[in-house]
Amino acid sequence: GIPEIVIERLPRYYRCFRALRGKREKISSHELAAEMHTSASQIRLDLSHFGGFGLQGYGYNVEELHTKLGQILGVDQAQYYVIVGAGRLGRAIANFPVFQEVGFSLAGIFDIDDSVIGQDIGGVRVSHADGLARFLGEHPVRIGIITTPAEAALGVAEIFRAAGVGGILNFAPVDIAPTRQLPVTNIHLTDRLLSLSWRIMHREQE
Amino acid sequence: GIPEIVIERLPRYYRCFRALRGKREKISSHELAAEMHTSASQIRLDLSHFGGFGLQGYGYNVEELHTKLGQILGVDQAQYYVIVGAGRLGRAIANFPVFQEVGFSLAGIFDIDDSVIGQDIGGVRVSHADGLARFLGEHPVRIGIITTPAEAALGVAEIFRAAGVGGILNFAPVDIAPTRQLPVTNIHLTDRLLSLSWRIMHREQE
Ligand SMILES: NC(=O)c1ccc[n+]([C@@H]2O[C@H](COP(=O)([O-])OP(=O)(O)OC[C@H]3O[C@@H](n4cnc5c(N)ncnc54)[C@H](O)[C@@H]3O)[C@@H](O)[C@H]2O)c1
Ligand SMILES: NC(=O)c1ccc[n+]([C@@H]2O[C@H](COP(=O)([O-])OP(=O)(O)OC[C@H]3O[C@@H](n4cnc5c(N)ncnc54)[C@H](O)[C@@H]3O)[C@@H](O)[C@H]2O)c1
Repeated sequence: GIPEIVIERLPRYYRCFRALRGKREKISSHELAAEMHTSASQIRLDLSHFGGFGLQGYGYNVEELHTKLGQILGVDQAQYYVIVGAGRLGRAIANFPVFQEVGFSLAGIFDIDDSVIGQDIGGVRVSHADGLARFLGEHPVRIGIITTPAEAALGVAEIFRAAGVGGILNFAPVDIAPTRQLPVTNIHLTDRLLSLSWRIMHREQE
Repeated sequence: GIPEIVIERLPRYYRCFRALRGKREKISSHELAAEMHTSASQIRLDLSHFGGFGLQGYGYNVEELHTKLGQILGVDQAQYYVIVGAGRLGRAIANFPVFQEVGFSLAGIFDIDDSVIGQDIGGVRVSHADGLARFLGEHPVRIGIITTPAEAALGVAEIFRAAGVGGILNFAPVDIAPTRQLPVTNIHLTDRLLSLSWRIMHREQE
């Protein structure tokens, strides 16, 4: 299959072509490499995993690449996500405009704290988590986002699995194991802090 | 140099050995592979980039690996970070306990909104951003975290650069270019949503 690192890089290409729409008709792999601080050969190699994108000697067609990459990522049609845990992090994600720009709309936000139920966050009213399973049965939700404390996360993941959501994006500091039927991404921002620390340590030694 | 993907995986090994401390004295690469949903050969290959860790036939010594990896990541001594932008995301990060557990302490949190100045967030009082440059001159800060709106992010990054912080972790949706002297990690949670969407699309085709 396609190497893990290439799958994780694909969104960057999609965002780059999205940003170029309306600004230019085509772009060469060298020009794209300069935009993305990477190399032309890396771009050609990465994109070759996803089909033959016409370079035709004059470069990538911006509109064509944006459309094709959107289809490959599954965002050529509107996709929905829900957030469970309407605390600080949940609210920051619900209010983040870029999810909507790349094709993901917030369908619902859930919590168990009566003082937040009914509040409007990111244009959506907070519902009680008791109604999550029924909501998922009535609405096509592709991604469930978990922003609850660690002790609630596995229980919420089980509701998502039983309801057949497509995948889970988990922010709680507990690892939720993916299955063949249910892909899970566990976000560890601590790891970004630690790898940045490594770069700081090793920059000094260059 | 060491491949980018290996540097980004190193924190996971550190976290894993940290979690094993006190529970077991040693662990074989096969047992570790099972814990981390990866392969023994990947572990041996990754760790070989960072020096000879004694496998001595019986496995990795948990205490030794935790200490050595902590040194390699630069967290064997207390490290400090500051947060600029005390909004929803800034507060969620300031209150996240795992940063402290892996060796990073919050030294300061800054904003420009008078209604939040003086509030206590994560045990630290919010200061006005006008005092950021002076604060950085008086305190050793390894990492600056940016959780402001996009239009303020480049200005904040310039204050960090001029003050000589080690590196920047940027959450604002604008790319801050790293330099040889100043490593920068731009966090795009949208990319995690999109790569998860790819996995959902391609799971169905397996
Ligand atoms: N991945 C990272 O690097 C990172 C960074 C910051 C925070 N976090 C984590 O994200 C999570 C949220 O952090 P926060 O600062 O927003 O916390 P918070 O306390 O502000 O919000 C948590 C919310 O979850 C709700 N909740 C609790 N149990 C629930 C349940 N069973 N169903 C639905 N809602 C429930 C609470 O009522 C609360 O509103 C925490 O687990 C935190 O550790 C992770
Ligand atoms: N990377 C991601 O995937 C992701 C996810 C969610 C949010 N975000 C981004 O993170 C940022 C913060 O989001 P939020 O929901 O916390 O927003 P917010 O509006 O709740 O908080 C922003 C804070 O920054 C402060 N601020 C503005 N200008 C400043 C300056 N010059 N110096 C210091 N502080 C300043 C504001 O007063 C406010 O308190 C935004 O840029 C948002 O787009 C990114």
